[in-house]
Amino acid sequence: MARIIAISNQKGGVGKTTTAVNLGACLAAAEQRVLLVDMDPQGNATSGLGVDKHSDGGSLYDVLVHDEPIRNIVRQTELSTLHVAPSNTDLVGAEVELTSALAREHVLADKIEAVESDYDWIIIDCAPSLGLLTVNALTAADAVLIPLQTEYYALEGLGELTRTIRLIQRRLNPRLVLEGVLLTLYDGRNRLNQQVAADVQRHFGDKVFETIIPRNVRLGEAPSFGKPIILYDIDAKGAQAYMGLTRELLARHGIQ
Amino acid sequence: MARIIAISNQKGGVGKTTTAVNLGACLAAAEQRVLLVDMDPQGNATSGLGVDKHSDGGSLYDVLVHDEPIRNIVRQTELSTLHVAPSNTDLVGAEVELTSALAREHVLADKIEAVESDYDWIIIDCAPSLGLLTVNALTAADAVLIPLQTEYYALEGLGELTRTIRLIQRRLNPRLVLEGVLLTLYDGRNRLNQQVAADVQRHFGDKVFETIIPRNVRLGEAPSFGKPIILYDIDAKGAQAYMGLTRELLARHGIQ
Ligand SMILES: Nc1ncnc2c1ncn2[C@@H]1O[C@H](COP(=O)(O)OP(=O)(O)OP(=O)(O)O)[C@@H](O)[C@H]1O
Ligand SMILES: Nc1ncnc2c1ncn2[C@@H]1O[C@H](COP(=O)(O)OP(=O)(O)OP(=O)(O)O)[C@@H](O)[C@H]1O
Ligand SMILES: [Mg+2]
Ligand SMILES: [Mg+2]
Repeated sequence: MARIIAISNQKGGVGKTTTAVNLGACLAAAEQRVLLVDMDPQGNATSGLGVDKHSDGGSLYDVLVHDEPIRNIVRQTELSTLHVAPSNTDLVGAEVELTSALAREHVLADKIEAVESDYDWIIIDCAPSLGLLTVNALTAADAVLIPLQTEYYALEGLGELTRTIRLIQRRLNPRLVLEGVLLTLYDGRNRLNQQVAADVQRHFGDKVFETIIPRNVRLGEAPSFGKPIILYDIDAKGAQAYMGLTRELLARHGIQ
Repeated sequence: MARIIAISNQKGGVGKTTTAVNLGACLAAAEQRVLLVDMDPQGNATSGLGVDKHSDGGSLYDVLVHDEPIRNIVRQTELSTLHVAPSNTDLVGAEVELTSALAREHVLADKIEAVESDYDWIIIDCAPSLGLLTVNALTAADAVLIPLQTEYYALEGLGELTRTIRLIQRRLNPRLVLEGVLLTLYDGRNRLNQQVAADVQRHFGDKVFETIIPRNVRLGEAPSFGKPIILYDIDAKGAQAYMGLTRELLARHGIQ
């Protein structure tokens, strides 16, 4: 059965999509079968992998609101074992329409069950919010990976996020665990980044991934070509970092 | 009567709060009377100005859901003519509770009317979303200022944002105009930043502020001291940039 990981942090611009796309791609490069579920109406993970958000193949909106099976909307990417369940701004409507649905928090979990055996990993990219779409992602997930930019506002939001996760564990998804906190957009010369990183490591201990993702211009360039970093520039510091993260994640789960 | 400007972009981490806090502070330093309304449940604008999010004075949640007048929750800051209508995570509840309210998009506009004559400017910091809280902000506003990080994902979201603004102009707020697009987190040595900036300037013409906000570490440090940049380090590049933006905005509105 697939391990389902939600990439979540309500703080905006901390590297959720960059992590979902590049972790997914590195896992696929390591022969793992991966489904990337784009639960953000911005659809950045969809376009970051070169998939057309508005083509006729349907999107996650159809799955959540029109009961379409996920299998019907899944798209291929340049990596044969990396598939995407795409999104676009229609998904904004799903948040409103789900509000009155029966077991509204479990809709995504219900849909993912049908494809779980087809994949080794299912990565869910979340929007910068703790609304119903993200609650669906956290209810469907086995674990949550928290990308954290090492800055003050991002650190400030961490308490609220961990409170929400605990609430979801208690009421909606008892199996949900913290996969880890990933330090992102890190500049070692920046004193603030150093201080926040030290704070987080003190507070979360071994729950913080050893791999730290540095600020690397190539990571910002790759999405404009619709490619994950390993297909855009494998020698880039950003590519090396996400490959390191993937090795660390696989090792934690006993996979060579 | 106050000019009401919403600072909005559904893309996360593009400098909305940093712009709201520092533009507000620079306007106050220029003897303008300013109210900063924090319409983001993260409450970053609240803490960025050193206001306690959880003290007993009430928050925007009470205004939107319990019909409290804004005047009752307004807080002072270190700048005598800069006030804050604070927020905290209770505001997440307001988004759900407002869904079934009568004229749910006009609640904030209705509340702001009572204090408009007390201020020259009302700046509304928005969450990274186009949900009901942001729709309330855009319905209450005279103009929208769009901070735009010069990167691919941020550029991708611009179309959706302008579509939403046009929809709000047509159905909810005919007086809403674009105050301008502000390029933020700009690094002149970064080719991607240069390309995106050129794209935006070609597309939006004189709607793009001449002032460009550079990436400046001091802007990231200031919030951890609860101070706007002009009180933290007035000589920093970031302080000079926001002072330049303020001069440009005042000049556009014929104020010396
Ligand atoms: N390590 C990095 N180095 C340089 N640029 C990065 C890095 N990680 C992300 N970026 C860039 O920073 C911006 C924010 O990252 P990203 O969009 O992945 O964050 P996010 O948390 O998904 O944002 P949102 O909250 O809007 O969903 C993007 O333009 C991205 O290309
Ligand atoms: N010009 C700048 N130079 C350096 N750091 C900046 C600059 N502008 C913003 N920052 C920092 O970048 C991060 C993102 O900025 P900010 O939080 O203001 O964006 P936002 O759009 O309000 O985010 P959200 O979408 O979460 O509301 C913050 O840590 C902030 O301190
Ligand atoms: Mg994202
Ligand atoms: Mg903000």
